[in-house]
Amino acid sequence: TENKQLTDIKIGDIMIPSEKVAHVQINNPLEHALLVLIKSGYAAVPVLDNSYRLVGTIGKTVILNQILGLEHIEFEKLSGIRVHEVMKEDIPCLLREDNFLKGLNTVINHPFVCVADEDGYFDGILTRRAILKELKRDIYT
Amino acid sequence: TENKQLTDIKIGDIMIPSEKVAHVQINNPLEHALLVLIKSGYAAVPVLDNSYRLVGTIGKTVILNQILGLEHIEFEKLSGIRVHEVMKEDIPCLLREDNFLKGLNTVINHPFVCVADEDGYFDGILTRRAILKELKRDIYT
Ligand SMILES: Nc1ncnc2c1ncn2[C@@H]1O[C@@H]2COP(=O)(O)O[C@H]3[C@@H](O)[C@H](n4cnc5c(N)ncnc54)O[C@@H]3COP(=O)(O)O[C@H]2[C@H]1O
Ligand SMILES: Nc1ncnc2c1ncn2[C@@H]1O[C@@H]2COP(=O)(O)O[C@H]3[C@@H](O)[C@H](n4cnc5c(N)ncnc54)O[C@@H]3COP(=O)(O)O[C@H]2[C@H]1O
Repeated sequence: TENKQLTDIKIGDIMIPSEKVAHVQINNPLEHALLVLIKSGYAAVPVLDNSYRLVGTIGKTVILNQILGLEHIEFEKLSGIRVHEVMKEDIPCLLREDNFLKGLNTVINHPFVCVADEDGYFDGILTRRAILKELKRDIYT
Repeated sequence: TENKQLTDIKIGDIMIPSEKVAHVQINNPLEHALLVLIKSGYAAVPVLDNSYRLVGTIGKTVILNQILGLEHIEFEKLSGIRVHEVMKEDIPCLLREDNFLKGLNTVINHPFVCVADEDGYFDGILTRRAILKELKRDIYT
């Protein structure tokens, strides 16, 4: 995107492609999801179904909320709950062909936004960092 | 900041002031820090010393990493470790008087950046969301 104007940039140009995105599957137990989030260090990741369609996102806070008992954290509950029972389904979604301004508007209230095609197949994620880097490049040139 | 140019905006104009920022103290046990992070929903928060000086930040991943055993998560370890033993100390820091561009540069690689005065007393945090909202306002006007 070296010489592109902000208005010429498409989401597909600056998103992280699906093969580089950590994700979990809809039927995984919460214990597996928590381990993926701890090992990757990410606050939240996309949730995909068995045919690689996007169904939602899941983060550390929602998982930990499930096991927060009155006195302490009841870790043993984690293996009995599945990702699809607690994941966030009401999430914004972009197309690769969407423009930069639409991406900027969407990440204002979300640390990242998933990108999928018309049939719902997962293409990648747009992060706040990617948007901020392009805005900096635009201001300095 | 309604009619201000980006170049006229100071960090103090758009930061979240200290009284509205969830934080933990340097001597708190990790169990307390994890409960603050789960209840507030934040991924990470500032760490202050007893006289309200900024000393670092702490997030869910670093706490959970401490208690990740070979077989499962050993929650009982949480009460025996203190925040100052695991917090991140190498953090960027801004002054209220710093300009917008310095803020933009700093949040590219950090979801939020702490603001403190010359003596290190905590003033608040600058978030990516605050920077993105101003950039959107600037593009649309
Ligand atoms: N391994 C790493 N190496 C370098 N920097 C790292 C990093 N992990 C996190 N960061 C930095 O911390 C920011 C917040 O990460 P967080 O995990 O809360 O929030 C992340 C995470 O939830 C998700 N994310 C980013 N990359 C991902 C990936 N490859 N797979 C899955 N999710 C990803 O998108 C959110 C926003 O990402 P963004 O890059 O804007 O912002 C990232 C990035 O600036
Ligand atoms: N209670 C809430 N109400 C509305 N939206 C919420 C929210 N909690 C989180 N969000 C949204 O999610 C983003 C990421 O939050 P996160 O906790 O990972 O990362 C947060 C958190 O670690 C820290 N933070 C934000 N506000 C804070 C506060 N009042 N006290 C302590 N830390 C705060 O700064 C990071 C970036 O914040 P930012 O606003 O740019 O970005 C926030 C915001 O857009």
